[in-house]
Amino acid sequence: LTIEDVLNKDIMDLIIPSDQVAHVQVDNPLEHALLVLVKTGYSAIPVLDASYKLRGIVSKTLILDFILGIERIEFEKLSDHRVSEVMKTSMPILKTDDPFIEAVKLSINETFLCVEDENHIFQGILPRSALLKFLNHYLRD
Amino acid sequence: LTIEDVLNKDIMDLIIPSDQVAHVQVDNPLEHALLVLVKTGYSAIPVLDASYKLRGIVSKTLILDFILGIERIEFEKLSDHRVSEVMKTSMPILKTDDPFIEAVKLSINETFLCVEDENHIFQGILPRSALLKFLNHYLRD
Ligand SMILES: Nc1ncnc2c1ncn2[C@@H]1O[C@@H]2COP(=O)(O)O[C@H]3[C@@H](O)[C@H](n4cnc5c(N)ncnc54)O[C@@H]3COP(=O)(O)O[C@H]2[C@H]1O
Ligand SMILES: Nc1ncnc2c1ncn2[C@@H]1O[C@@H]2COP(=O)(O)O[C@H]3[C@@H](O)[C@H](n4cnc5c(N)ncnc54)O[C@@H]3COP(=O)(O)O[C@H]2[C@H]1O
Repeated sequence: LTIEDVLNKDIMDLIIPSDQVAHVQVDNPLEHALLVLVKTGYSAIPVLDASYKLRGIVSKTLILDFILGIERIEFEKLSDHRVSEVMKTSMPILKTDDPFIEAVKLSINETFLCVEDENHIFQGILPRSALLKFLNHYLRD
Repeated sequence: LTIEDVLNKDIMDLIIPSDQVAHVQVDNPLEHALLVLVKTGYSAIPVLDASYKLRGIVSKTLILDFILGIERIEFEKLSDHRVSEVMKTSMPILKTDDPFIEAVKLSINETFLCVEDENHIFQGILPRSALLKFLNHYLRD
């Protein structure tokens, strides 16, 4: 692998395709989202709407923060509130033809990046591990 | 930055030093560990013993997994159990003089790496963001 091979790498070769990405819907109760997060073991997952468009990211941290009261963690709040009330909506989004260097730059502050096509249909995610695996391959040679 | 600069990078230039790393003690109750994780916002943090030696890593995922019952999340278990009962002890550990490429390889499967000196005293952590920031700097030039 040369430095040109790295800079010209197609990010679509590295992504986890949408059918393998655990996700929840915008209007799901928080209880459902926390169970999906706990059962999959993931810290954070994408939130999609009914037309498979990306709407945000929900995480164990955001849910636990929301239900952390002054004295204790108020678990009864989980069934009364929805994903849309806690999800983060300000995340960077990659387009399918974005350059590899853009993915590296955005991954400095995100554990994974969501990828959309030109019609804003969710294509999958690019986790930091995929970038690190490819960069390690380059450095090793 | 040349490829030699990257391969010869001292990992100690990139670590978060131990006094800035949120951590808990082996014998802390789980309730305390979950509150530290929620208040700092971190997904996972190191577990140290009284002599500042690394003993494991505890995470929101490991704690939530432990208290997930068949019907519901059993929060009352938090005060009856300790960090040592859920922490992961099989994590890779970097030495202060390990090469940069070793840190990249181990970061493929770990969100951060703990760093120890030759006397096994905890020195700090090397998060994936630090590696990605440095690699981005190299690729950009
Ligand atoms: N079931 C599993 N099998 C093997 N390794 C596992 C694993 N769960 C977690 N890991 C390891 O732990 C890292 C952090 O996972 P985390 O859930 O905090 O953070 C994850 C999670 O929030 C999200 N993610 C990864 N794969 C996902 C998927 N299939 N569906 C939804 N979200 C996913 O992307 C973040 C970064 O993932 P990345 O691969 O860079 O980094 C992962 C991976 O190296
Ligand atoms: N308070 C904050 N301010 C700014 N950005 C924040 C942040 N909390 C989280 N992030 C961002 O989110 C990423 C994932 O954080 P997470 O808590 O899952 O995973 C973190 C956490 O488990 C641990 N970590 C990072 N800094 C720590 C510290 N000072 N003490 C203890 N653990 C730390 O290392 C993992 C990887 O950290 P990394 O920097 O690569 O990646 C961080 C960073 O990019």
